[in-house]
Amino acid sequence: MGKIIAITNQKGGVGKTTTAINLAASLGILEKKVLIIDADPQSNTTSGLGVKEDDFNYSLYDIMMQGVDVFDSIIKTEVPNLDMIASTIDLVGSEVELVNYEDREYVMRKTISPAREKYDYIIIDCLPSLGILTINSLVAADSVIIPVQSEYYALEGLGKLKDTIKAVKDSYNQNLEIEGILITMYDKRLRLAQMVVENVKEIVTDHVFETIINRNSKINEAPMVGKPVILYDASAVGSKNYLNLAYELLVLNNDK
Amino acid sequence: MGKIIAITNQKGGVGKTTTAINLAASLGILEKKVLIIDADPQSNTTSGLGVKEDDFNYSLYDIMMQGVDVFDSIIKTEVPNLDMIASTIDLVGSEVELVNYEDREYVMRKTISPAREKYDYIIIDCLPSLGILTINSLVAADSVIIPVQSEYYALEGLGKLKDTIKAVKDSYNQNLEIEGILITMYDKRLRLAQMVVENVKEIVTDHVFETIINRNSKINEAPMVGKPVILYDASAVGSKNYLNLAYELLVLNNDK
Ligand SMILES: Nc1ncnc2c1ncn2[C@@H]1O[C@H](COP(=O)(O)OP(=O)(O)OP(=O)(O)O)[C@@H](O)[C@H]1O
Ligand SMILES: Nc1ncnc2c1ncn2[C@@H]1O[C@H](COP(=O)(O)OP(=O)(O)OP(=O)(O)O)[C@@H](O)[C@H]1O
Ligand SMILES: [Mg+2]
Ligand SMILES: [Mg+2]
Repeated sequence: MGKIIAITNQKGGVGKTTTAINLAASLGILEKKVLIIDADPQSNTTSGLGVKEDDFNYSLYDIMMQGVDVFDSIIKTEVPNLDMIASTIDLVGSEVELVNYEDREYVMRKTISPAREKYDYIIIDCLPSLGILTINSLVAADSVIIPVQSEYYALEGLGKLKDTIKAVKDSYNQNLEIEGILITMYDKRLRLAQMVVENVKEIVTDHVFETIINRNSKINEAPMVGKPVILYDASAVGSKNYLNLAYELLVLNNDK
Repeated sequence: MGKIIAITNQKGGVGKTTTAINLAASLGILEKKVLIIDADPQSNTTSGLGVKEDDFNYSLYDIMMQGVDVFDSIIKTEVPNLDMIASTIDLVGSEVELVNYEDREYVMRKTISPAREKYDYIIIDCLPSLGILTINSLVAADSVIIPVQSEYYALEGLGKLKDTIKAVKDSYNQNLEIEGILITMYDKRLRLAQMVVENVKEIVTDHVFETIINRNSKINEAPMVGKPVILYDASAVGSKNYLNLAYELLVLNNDK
């Protein structure tokens, strides 16, 4: 039974997609069977892994809203052991359509759960919002990884995100846990960033990953060629960081 | 009659809030009467200008959904000539409530337009989405400024944003124009960033502001003390960049 982990933070640009792609790819390289789901209508996970709209017949919108079977929508990626469910701009429409649905919070969970049988880890990349689609991802997930830049707005929003996670846990998904807070785009030359990293364990009560993801130009360039950073430049700091994160996650889950 | 400008891009973390706050503050310093509206439930504009929930009675949610008069909701900020309409997390609820509203796209426009009489510029900070709240901001606006980081995902999303702007213009707001594309967080050491800036005029057909906003740690630190960068450190590169942007905007609008 695969574990479903949502990568979420309503703050924009904190490294959700970058973490989803590079953590999933690292787990794949460590011989785990992984499915990545792009639950953001911007479809950055889809394009960041080099997948174009012609490469797939069905997207997450079709699975959630049009009754298409999850197994008919899974596509292979270039990364060993990593499959994907892509997204398109149609997903924007689901936020409006879901409003009048019976059990609107459970639609993603009901439609993707059958895939648990085939994968060790299912990673969901969320959009920067606390709306219905993100709620659906939190209801479908067993746990949440929260990427946070070491910057003011990213920290400020953590309280609201934790309130939302608690509300989802109390009303829809008793099992939901916070897997951990992940510091991303760390630049040790910035005074503010150093201050955050030194104090983060006091600011947040949840588990903070030991692995810190450094700001690294190779991470930024890799999506241009549709590859995770480990396939773009395995010697890059970013590749080592995300591989360490994958190890740390496996240890946390007694899955080494 | 004041001009309403929406700062929008569905890509997260590209500098929408930073641009809204610092452009509005620079226009205020140049003796223009400015109102900034926080149309993002994360309320980063509100906190970035040092405003706490106890400082105001009504927010944008109250104006749009509860019939509160726009003039009863306007609060002063520390910045000369700059007033604000704040937001709270309640705004998340408006995305669901608006779905079943008659003329749901026009609610913001109808409720905030009376404020045009009192201000030279009204700046709207949008959330990272193409959903109903962003559509409301585009329908209320005369023009749009699109902040773009010189990075892959930010450029990739431009096409979808322009499609949405065109759809809003055709169906709800014939006057809507693109004021310009603004390059933000520019780091001249990054190869990718240099490439983007050199080619951006070929990639986009719209007006691209001459002013480029550099990555600058003072811009990043200023929100911590609830000030625009020009009041935090007037000698910072970021302060000069945003002041230049304000001048450029005034020249574009024959308003020097
Ligand atoms: N460690 C890093 N070093 C350098 N650049 C990074 C790093 N992590 C992410 N980036 C870049 O920062 C930008 C934002 O990251 P990303 O798109 O992954 O964030 P996001 O949270 O998914 O954004 P959104 O809220 O729009 O979904 C991207 O251009 C990405 O390439
Ligand atoms: N020119 C800059 N130099 C350095 N840091 C910057 C700059 N512009 C913005 N930032 C920082 O980058 C982060 C993202 O910027 P900001 O929050 O303004 O983006 P946004 O588009 O409003 O994000 P969201 O999509 O969540 O609304 C913030 O922490 C901000 O302080
Ligand atoms: Mg993303
Ligand atoms: Mg913002």
